[in-house]
Amino acid sequence: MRKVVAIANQKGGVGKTTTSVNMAACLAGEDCRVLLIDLDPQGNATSGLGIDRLECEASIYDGLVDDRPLEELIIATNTENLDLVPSTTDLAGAQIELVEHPRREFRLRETISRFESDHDFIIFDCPPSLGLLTLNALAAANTVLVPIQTEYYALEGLGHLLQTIELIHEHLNPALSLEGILLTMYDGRTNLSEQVASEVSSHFGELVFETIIPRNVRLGEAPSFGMPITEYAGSSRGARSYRDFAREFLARNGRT
Amino acid sequence: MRKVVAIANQKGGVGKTTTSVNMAACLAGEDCRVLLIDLDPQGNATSGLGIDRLECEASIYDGLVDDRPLEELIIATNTENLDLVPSTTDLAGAQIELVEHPRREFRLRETISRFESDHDFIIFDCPPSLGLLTLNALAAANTVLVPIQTEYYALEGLGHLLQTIELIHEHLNPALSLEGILLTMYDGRTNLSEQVASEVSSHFGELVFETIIPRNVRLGEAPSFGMPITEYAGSSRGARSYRDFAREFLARNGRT
Ligand SMILES: Nc1ncnc2c1ncn2[C@@H]1O[C@H](COP(=O)(O)OP(=O)(O)OP(=O)(O)O)[C@@H](O)[C@H]1O
Ligand SMILES: Nc1ncnc2c1ncn2[C@@H]1O[C@H](COP(=O)(O)OP(=O)(O)OP(=O)(O)O)[C@@H](O)[C@H]1O
Ligand SMILES: [Mg+2]
Ligand SMILES: [Mg+2]
Repeated sequence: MRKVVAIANQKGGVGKTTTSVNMAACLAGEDCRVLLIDLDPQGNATSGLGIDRLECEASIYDGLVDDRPLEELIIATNTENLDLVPSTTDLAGAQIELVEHPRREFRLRETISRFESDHDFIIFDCPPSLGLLTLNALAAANTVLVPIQTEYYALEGLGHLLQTIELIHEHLNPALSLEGILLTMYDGRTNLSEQVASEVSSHFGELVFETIIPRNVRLGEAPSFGMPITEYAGSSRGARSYRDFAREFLARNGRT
Repeated sequence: MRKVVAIANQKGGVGKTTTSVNMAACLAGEDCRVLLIDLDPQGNATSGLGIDRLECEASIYDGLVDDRPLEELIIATNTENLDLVPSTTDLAGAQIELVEHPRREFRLRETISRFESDHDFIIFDCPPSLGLLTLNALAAANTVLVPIQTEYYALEGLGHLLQTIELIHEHLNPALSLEGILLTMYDGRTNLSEQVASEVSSHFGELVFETIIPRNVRLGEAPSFGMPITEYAGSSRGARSYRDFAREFLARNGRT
């Protein structure tokens, strides 16, 4: 049974792309077939997997605006079992171009529902806003994974995001539920990280993944080589934590 | 002569709000009269200055959508010489509500042009996108300050942002120029920071401020107390670097 997970948080720089790329790579390493769809006009997930956006002949823009089937947009990556639908700069215009469309929030859902494949997981990397691209992702997803860095401003936005997810559940996608909250960029040397982490855990209990992603410079270096952490620095703390996270995610989904 | 500076970068989490709040506070400390306008629906600059969004009777939303004069929206902060126009959650709706308006990109510019005051500087904190709120800021500003964290993904988006600023200069605001590029969250212990910093400096030369903001946990702690760094930890590396930056900014603008 294919599962569709949106990785979303309107707060910027919390680790959405880093989580999308490395979760996808770690699931692929566990013999799952994974498709990553880059919904961010910045295209960080695309370059994080070593794909040159300028050489892409098509992107998710063509699926959302021109109704091209997803099969035509998929490209292979250097990681076995991991496919990608890239983002290109024309995606920045999709927001304005889709506003007039009657079913503007459901374009991605319609694209996905027509798509037959043997992927076990489809993952959406979302931009840092609650605009039309993220709404499309939330309307098309089964669950939402919320990365949150252990910083004060990130904590502040969490309540607003969970309210939005609830609204989407009521009006656009009754099947949508919360996959969970993943704490990222945790720096055990600072009180700030500990305080935010314990605040999130006390408020959201079971919803918070036990695995916490530490701040690890290898995770910041890997994208400059166009590789997921498992290929760039497979024995680093960053790689180990994302592998632990992928296994916890699979266990929670009854797929070990 | 009043100067209007937009602090913008579509990449998330690069230090836009941290720079807006602390630059505004440091300029106020140098006896400049400063007005900070929070254009981000997340409202981080508002809470970073200790203002409770739920208690605000009006926000920049009322200026953009309902044409209320700016004088009615300004509130005092706990920092002398620093005023704020807060953001509230209704700002998230402004993007969709303004789309139909014929002069949708110029709403903020019209609000500012009708506003008489003795402020030396007006600073805009922008959200992490190039949507209508940021376009309004770029259409209304004299210059744009671009904070960029010394990380790979932040470097990637810089070219696209500078192209957008050039387009705004040509089509919406011929008076717009680049104030400069500010390197933030610099961690001298990592090669990554050094590599990105030297890459930005070699590409953009004089446009890059000499002052570099280091990664300093005090900057992350200050917003949880609703204070700028100068009041929360006045002798920290974070406070010293933003004071140095404010002085360099004033010197570059011939106001020492
Ligand atoms: N655990 C980590 N340790 C160290 N650096 C990290 C970690 N996670 C992410 N980073 C770095 O922090 C920055 C922000 O992360 P990332 O770009 O993944 O966040 P994002 O939420 O996708 O940002 P945006 O809101 O712009 O989409 C990046 O430069 C990334 O390389
Ligand atoms: N120099 C610094 N040292 C340590 N932490 C910092 C520094 N600058 C910013 N931070 C922290 O990093 C996080 C991101 O910074 P900030 O929120 O200012 O970025 P932003 O660009 O405004 O994000 P957004 O794109 O969501 O608006 C915040 O939690 C902030 O407290
Ligand atoms: Mg991202
Ligand atoms: Mg901000």
